[in-house]
Amino acid sequence: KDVFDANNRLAHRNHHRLVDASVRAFDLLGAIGSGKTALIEQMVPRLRERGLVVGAIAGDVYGDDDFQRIIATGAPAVNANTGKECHLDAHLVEHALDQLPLDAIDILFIENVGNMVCPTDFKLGAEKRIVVVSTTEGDDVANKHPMMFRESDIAVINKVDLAEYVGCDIGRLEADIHRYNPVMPVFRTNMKTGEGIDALLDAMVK
Amino acid sequence: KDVFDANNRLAHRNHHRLVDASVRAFDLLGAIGSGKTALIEQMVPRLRERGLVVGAIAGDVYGDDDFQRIIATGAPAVNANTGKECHLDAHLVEHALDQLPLDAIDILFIENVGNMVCPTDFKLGAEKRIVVVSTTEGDDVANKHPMMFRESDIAVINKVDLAEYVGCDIGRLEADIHRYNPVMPVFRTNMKTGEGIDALLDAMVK
Ligand SMILES: Nc1nc2c(ncn2[C@@H]2O[C@H](COP(=O)(O)OP(=O)(O)OP(=O)(O)O)[C@@H](O)[C@H]2O)c(=O)[nH]1
Ligand SMILES: Nc1nc2c(ncn2[C@@H]2O[C@H](COP(=O)(O)OP(=O)(O)OP(=O)(O)O)[C@@H](O)[C@H]2O)c(=O)[nH]1
Ligand SMILES: [Mg+2]
Ligand SMILES: [Mg+2]
Repeated sequence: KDVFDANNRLAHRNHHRLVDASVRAFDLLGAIGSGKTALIEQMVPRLRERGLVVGAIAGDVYGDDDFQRIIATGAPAVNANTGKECHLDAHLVEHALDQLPLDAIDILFIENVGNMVCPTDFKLGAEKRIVVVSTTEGDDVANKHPMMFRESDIAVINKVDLAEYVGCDIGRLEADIHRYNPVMPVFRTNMKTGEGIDALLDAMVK
Repeated sequence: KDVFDANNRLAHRNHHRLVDASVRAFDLLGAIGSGKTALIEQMVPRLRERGLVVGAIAGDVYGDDDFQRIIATGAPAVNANTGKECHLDAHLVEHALDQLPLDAIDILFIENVGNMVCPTDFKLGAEKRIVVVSTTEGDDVANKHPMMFRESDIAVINKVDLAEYVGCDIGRLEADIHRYNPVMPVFRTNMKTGEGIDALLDAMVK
């Protein structure tokens, strides 16, 4: 469809712009409230310790809740509201890139709208896609969303501390993810405490 | 847009068909894993106690996880996969209605795809829309999704038992809902134990 082609062309342009500026960008996707912003909050200080500068684009249908949390970490960020659209697109990202100090940034997190369906078809130009689900969505969340896992590179199962309270079998979640994407690395985390974050970070920045 | 008009026409037709068959239908919307299916699981036995027959349409992008849970309660149900669409539409519902014993059913639950954006504009023909969010999505979930609350009739804040573990301020959630929809009744529930369900049921069936 024309919409997808136009988006993909812009995504390619974003991709080249980021590479030219030596910015490694990660598209953060996942269910509503799964822990995408918490991931950024945990990553910023750890990446700083490694001498890396982190920037972010906070995407949401409405409001600036995530933007406020991200700038509180000291990381440069841009708020990107999609209005009625259930996903960020390459055009919104292009405008956001215009407002970021790309020459100073090493790692860019692009936090997509919380949604397990819409963002799949809309590439943004990032190097990798990280999909974040959490145990409290139920252990059928991977089975229900084949495309999201097939079209992403790294999976995070977050809120491991709450699995028991909702009866979530993390093993089943992981098995379903691998049914859809056999080579996809899966990380189990607690984004409140930072448990599991270092392994994920190593996988991202290597 | 044409797509919306065509959908609305079908939704009207569904609506009349349900009214003629004396079926009261409820569109269950909400975030992924917020507790929509658990709501149906809790409602079926309680409505039965009141002599009412419950049916359901289980909508999901892929799979029949919810359908299996619902038929396990003994309620007649139909599975409706949307494929790539992030929301049920009136056409899928029309086909599902063809497969249900409408003359025998008193209450019909139409469980939409877990998504806080897409289903808003696609009416299905139900009498009321119930939006279910849960504390584990974070207490900014209402603020981030104005349209979903403006376009629904009843709100449920579920998983009250887990609010403390994610630092969710339920009061803030409720205040945000009322900012968008001042007269919207809000019910606090634990769909695992059934806490809060009776008040919601009374509001629905009166
Ligand atoms: N107990 C626990 N709570 C967590 C964990 N990760 C995140 N939370 C909490 O879960 C809620 C949602 O986290 P967010 O970081 O806002 O999730 P998000 O994916 O950015 O949400 P959206 O952008 O709105 O889709 C917040 O209240 C967090 O404090 C975790 O691993 N354990
Ligand atoms: N502790 C706790 N767990 C709950 C509660 N409500 C639901 N759960 C659990 O949360 C998970 C998701 O519940 P579901 O009923 O599948 O939610 P859903 O909205 O139907 O999910 P989707 O249809 O996939 O969007 C399941 O593991 C439930 O057992 C609650 O009030 N408290
Ligand atoms: Mg966020
Ligand atoms: Mg369900």
